[in-house]
Amino acid sequence: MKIIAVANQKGGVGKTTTSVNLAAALAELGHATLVIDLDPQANASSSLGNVPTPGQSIYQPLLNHSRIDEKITPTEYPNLSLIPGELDLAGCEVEIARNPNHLVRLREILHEYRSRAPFRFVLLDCPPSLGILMTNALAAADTVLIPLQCEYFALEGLTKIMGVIEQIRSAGHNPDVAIEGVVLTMYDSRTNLSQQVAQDVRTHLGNQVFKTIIPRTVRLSEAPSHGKPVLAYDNSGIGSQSYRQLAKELVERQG
Amino acid sequence: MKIIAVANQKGGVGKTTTSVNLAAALAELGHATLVIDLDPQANASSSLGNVPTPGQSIYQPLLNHSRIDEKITPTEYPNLSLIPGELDLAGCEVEIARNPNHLVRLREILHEYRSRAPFRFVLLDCPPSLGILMTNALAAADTVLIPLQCEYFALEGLTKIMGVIEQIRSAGHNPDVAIEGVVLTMYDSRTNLSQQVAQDVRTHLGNQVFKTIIPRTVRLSEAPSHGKPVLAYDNSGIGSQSYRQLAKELVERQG
Ligand SMILES: Nc1ncnc2c1ncn2[C@@H]1O[C@H](COP(=O)(O)OP(=O)(O)OP(=O)(O)O)[C@@H](O)[C@H]1O
Ligand SMILES: Nc1ncnc2c1ncn2[C@@H]1O[C@H](COP(=O)(O)OP(=O)(O)OP(=O)(O)O)[C@@H](O)[C@H]1O
Ligand SMILES: [Mg+2]
Ligand SMILES: [Mg+2]
Repeated sequence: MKIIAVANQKGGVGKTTTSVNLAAALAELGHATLVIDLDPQANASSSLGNVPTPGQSIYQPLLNHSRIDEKITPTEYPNLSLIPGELDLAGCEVEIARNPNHLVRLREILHEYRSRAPFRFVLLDCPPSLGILMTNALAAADTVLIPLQCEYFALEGLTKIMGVIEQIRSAGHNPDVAIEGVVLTMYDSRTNLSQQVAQDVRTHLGNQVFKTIIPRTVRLSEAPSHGKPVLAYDNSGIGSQSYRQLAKELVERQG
Repeated sequence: MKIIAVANQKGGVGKTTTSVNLAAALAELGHATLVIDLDPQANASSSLGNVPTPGQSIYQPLLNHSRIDEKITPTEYPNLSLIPGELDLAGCEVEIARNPNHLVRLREILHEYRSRAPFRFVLLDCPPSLGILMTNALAAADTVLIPLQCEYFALEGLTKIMGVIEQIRSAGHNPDVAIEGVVLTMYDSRTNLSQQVAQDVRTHLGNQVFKTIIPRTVRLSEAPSHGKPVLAYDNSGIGSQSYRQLAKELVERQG
């Protein structure tokens, strides 16, 4: 079981869109995949057609009030399961902060679960913040996938997320956490800005940047309003193709 | 002095772009304006060409280690000043949480400052979160301006920010806080999604939605990489015109 945190503190860069559609593409390839929605906004959950059920999130297991097994919810897509988000998760940041090992709660839960889990991949959709939920995700993950919108602020923020990952590593919360890769998202080939950002990132990070680029396409932003991953909403479109390609590239990188 | 929080917990909806460009347009109309960057990412600060200076943010005043007057930094634009952001602000969430009145620290500072402040408008650029910095901004503000990206997740999140504002009001932290208005951003007239979201919001919220719509234009996303508001980067473009119009409409609404 490989745990991948999909994280970037910059808002609106495509974390949820990538978590949901990459997970759907991995499931389609036959890999049992679990998405854990760590965002109080619960966008990943609504993208998968989840009907909100209070208390079904990771909140209670984080506070040791229930087992993670009870929160795993099937979706209508084969090989794809979900632990939904909920607004209460925002409150749990303050609650877990009182716990001495508050930074590694998720790590403890997932590492205990690892031996009996039926999943090949677990994707953690992170909220846009530098808070406790994101830190927990980075401490729990084997690797971090960083969606990067091809815009200036997102580029500026890349050193920050890299810095936070380094802090988690050196503080000993997760000494082995590695970068799975950087995925360029919302790429618009007509603008200089997209081309400059893509070139800049590849020059600095080389192979850490996935070859697959996710283009800006309105189908990707329409799919969540139908409660579906783009693979189910617009099966043959460019959004679906690029996430399928990303899934193939990710699997190949596992070596 | 009117304090306006520019807030929406959904990431990437145009909070910073609106704070910076609306402030620049208000300053151009002759209103002395202050932007306070409450985001550890400090995107508003870099958009105004600010050279990061450690310790210049609102962090120390929030912890009562210095006076707010010392953090006010001029920009190169007449009538426009800034209190910059910095990464340390992320740490201050945990630090202020230990303070019994941690939710109203910013309110206390700004209300004490109000009697001697030379500003007509103070804009608070909020981070994308439901954490302590955002709550402080909502508790301190006279009104809340909500940028709304014309996309599904942003629409879904609107009830959440409205709910949080209602909680702040009813908990007594800020009984008089009102909605300044909702501003539609990144509107793309070629897509059904933008039209549907705009229609949906106007049906539900009527006059609370500004008449001015901010279109998606690449000049707006290029301006920050030059450290300038769009009014200085692309003076006669559609981005500048729409923020000038928004500033006029905001001033007219003050009655
Ligand atoms: N490739 C794309 N093409 C077009 N629209 C996209 C694309 N990727 C994401 N979007 C849209 O852009 C917006 C932001 O994406 P998304 O919500 O996935 O980002 P996020 O990083 O998860 O945001 P947050 O920081 O709030 O969690 C959404 O409305 C989404 O539908
Ligand atoms: N009207 C617009 N047209 C084109 N691009 C825009 C527009 N408004 C904002 N952008 C770009 O979209 C991205 C998101 O905008 P911005 O950073 O202002 O949102 P935000 O809500 O402040 O994000 P965060 O949640 O991270 O604080 C930025 O790269 C910005 O340059
Ligand atoms: Mg998200
Ligand atoms: Mg911002």
